[in-house]
Amino acid sequence: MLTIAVINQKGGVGKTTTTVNLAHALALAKHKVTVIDLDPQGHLTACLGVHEPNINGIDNALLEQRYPVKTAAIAVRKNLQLVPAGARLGEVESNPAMTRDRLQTVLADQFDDQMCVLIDCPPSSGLLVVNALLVADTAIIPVASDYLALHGLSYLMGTFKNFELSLDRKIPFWIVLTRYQNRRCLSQQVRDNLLQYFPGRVLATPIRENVALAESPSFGKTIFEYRPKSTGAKDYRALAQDLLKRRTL
Amino acid sequence: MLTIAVINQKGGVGKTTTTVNLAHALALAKHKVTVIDLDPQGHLTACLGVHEPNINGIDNALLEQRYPVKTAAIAVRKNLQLVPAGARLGEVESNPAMTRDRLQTVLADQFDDQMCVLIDCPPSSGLLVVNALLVADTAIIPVASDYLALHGLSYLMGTFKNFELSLDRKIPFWIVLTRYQNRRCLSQQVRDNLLQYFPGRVLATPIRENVALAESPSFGKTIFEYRPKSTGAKDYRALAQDLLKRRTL
Ligand SMILES: Nc1ncnc2c1ncn2[C@@H]1O[C@H](COP(=O)(O)OP(=O)(O)OP(=O)(O)O)[C@@H](O)[C@H]1O
Ligand SMILES: Nc1ncnc2c1ncn2[C@@H]1O[C@H](COP(=O)(O)OP(=O)(O)OP(=O)(O)O)[C@@H](O)[C@H]1O
Ligand SMILES: [Mg+2]
Ligand SMILES: [Mg+2]
Repeated sequence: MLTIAVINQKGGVGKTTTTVNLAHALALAKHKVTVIDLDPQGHLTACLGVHEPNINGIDNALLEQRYPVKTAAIAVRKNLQLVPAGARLGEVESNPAMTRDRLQTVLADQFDDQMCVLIDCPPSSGLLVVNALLVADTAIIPVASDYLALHGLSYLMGTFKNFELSLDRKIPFWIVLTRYQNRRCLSQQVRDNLLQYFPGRVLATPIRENVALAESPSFGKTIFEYRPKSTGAKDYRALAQDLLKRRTL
Repeated sequence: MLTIAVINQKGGVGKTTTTVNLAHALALAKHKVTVIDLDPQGHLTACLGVHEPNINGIDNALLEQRYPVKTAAIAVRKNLQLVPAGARLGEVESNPAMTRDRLQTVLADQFDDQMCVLIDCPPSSGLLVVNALLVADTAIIPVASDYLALHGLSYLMGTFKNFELSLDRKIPFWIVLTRYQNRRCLSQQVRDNLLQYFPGRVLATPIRENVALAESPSFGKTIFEYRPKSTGAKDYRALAQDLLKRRTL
């Protein structure tokens, strides 16, 4: 079982889009996958078509002492289950009883039957994200093909360094290039920059800009259900294979 | 003097892009403007070409008792000054001495000679954002032309409601449509949706998707310096007039 935190404090780089579509691609390839919505906005939950306002989620497991997280897991697709954000996730970070290893305790041995657990993180460096980093075996860092996303990466690497010092272990990570446009030289500059600074860590398939990826959440469908022949579906299917086979640029 | 918080906990919707280019458009129209970078990533600071790593910023004014914020203000363009984020802004939210009205105290009467102060907020709902809402006369909410940005708006309205209850006053706001693509029906759906739910609050000029807006930050230039004839420059110039003349869709 591999726990993966999908993380980047830079906003709008494709964390949620990558979590939902990569998870479904792995599930379609017959792997058992659980996704956890750790963003109080609950966008991963909405992307999978779950809209009940007061649904139980990871919030209860983090806030209550004896709430088994599996109770909140919902089978949303074949081989794919979701632990929603829940309505109270926004209260967790300011809760005085919240610690940095709370998620680690909550998840311990709960999903051992799964091939992997993907955690969609909010765009911040607060306590929720610290919890995700502590429990993750590896991180996936989506980087949009623009300058500010690249600039934000140096801030994230600083967070990683602080973390590795206090944990006394390295956090392995993969980078996924998102919103890539072949015709834009900015996209190529960002790709070249990533290859220079992070050799061997950029997964092979850049995710191309594709309006179907922006439309599919409004139907509560993954890209494979909404537009199975789109470039978005092709790219996320290939990305799933990159992850399984460790194919990098 | 008008204090405006540029805010949306949804990431990547164009908060920083709007703050830097709207501010410069107002400055070019001969108004005195101050921008404050309240995002620990320091993207507004980078967009204006300020790259010194240990520069003094709003972090010192928030963390130290007697540090006048004006000391940290830098004249970056004619009629435009910047208060950078500073290297320690990431420490502010977890500082036990930090209160929700700290920024209000720090800014009190400091920029009365300015026509307006624009505050670029991070993509969160934490203490920094609460501080910005408490000191702001009005908010500008950039909404990218996609479903998840629209979905995130209901979460933000919830934050506003909680705030208005505890403050016992309304927070006036304008919405700015960003990353608009005429050919995408998703863009038109988002616009129609906003007009239906927020009549009279959507500023007249949608900001069109324009690669020059994504490129200009890498040169530390505003859109008016990088590509003055681009659609991005036209749109932000028009948006500045919308704000001054309260022109809505
Ligand atoms: N490859 C792509 N092509 C087109 N649109 C995309 C692509 N990837 C993401 N998007 C759109 O960009 C917006 C931002 O993506 P998303 O919400 O997944 O980012 P995020 O990093 O999770 O954001 P946040 O920081 O708010 O959590 C979404 O509306 C999404 O639909
Ligand atoms: N109209 C536009 N056309 C093209 N690119 C744009 C436009 N507006 C913003 N961008 C690009 O989209 C990315 C996100 O914009 P920006 O960083 O301003 O959003 P933000 O809301 O400030 O993000 P964060 O939530 O991380 O603070 C940036 O790389 C920016 O260059
Ligand atoms: Mg997200
Ligand atoms: Mg920003």
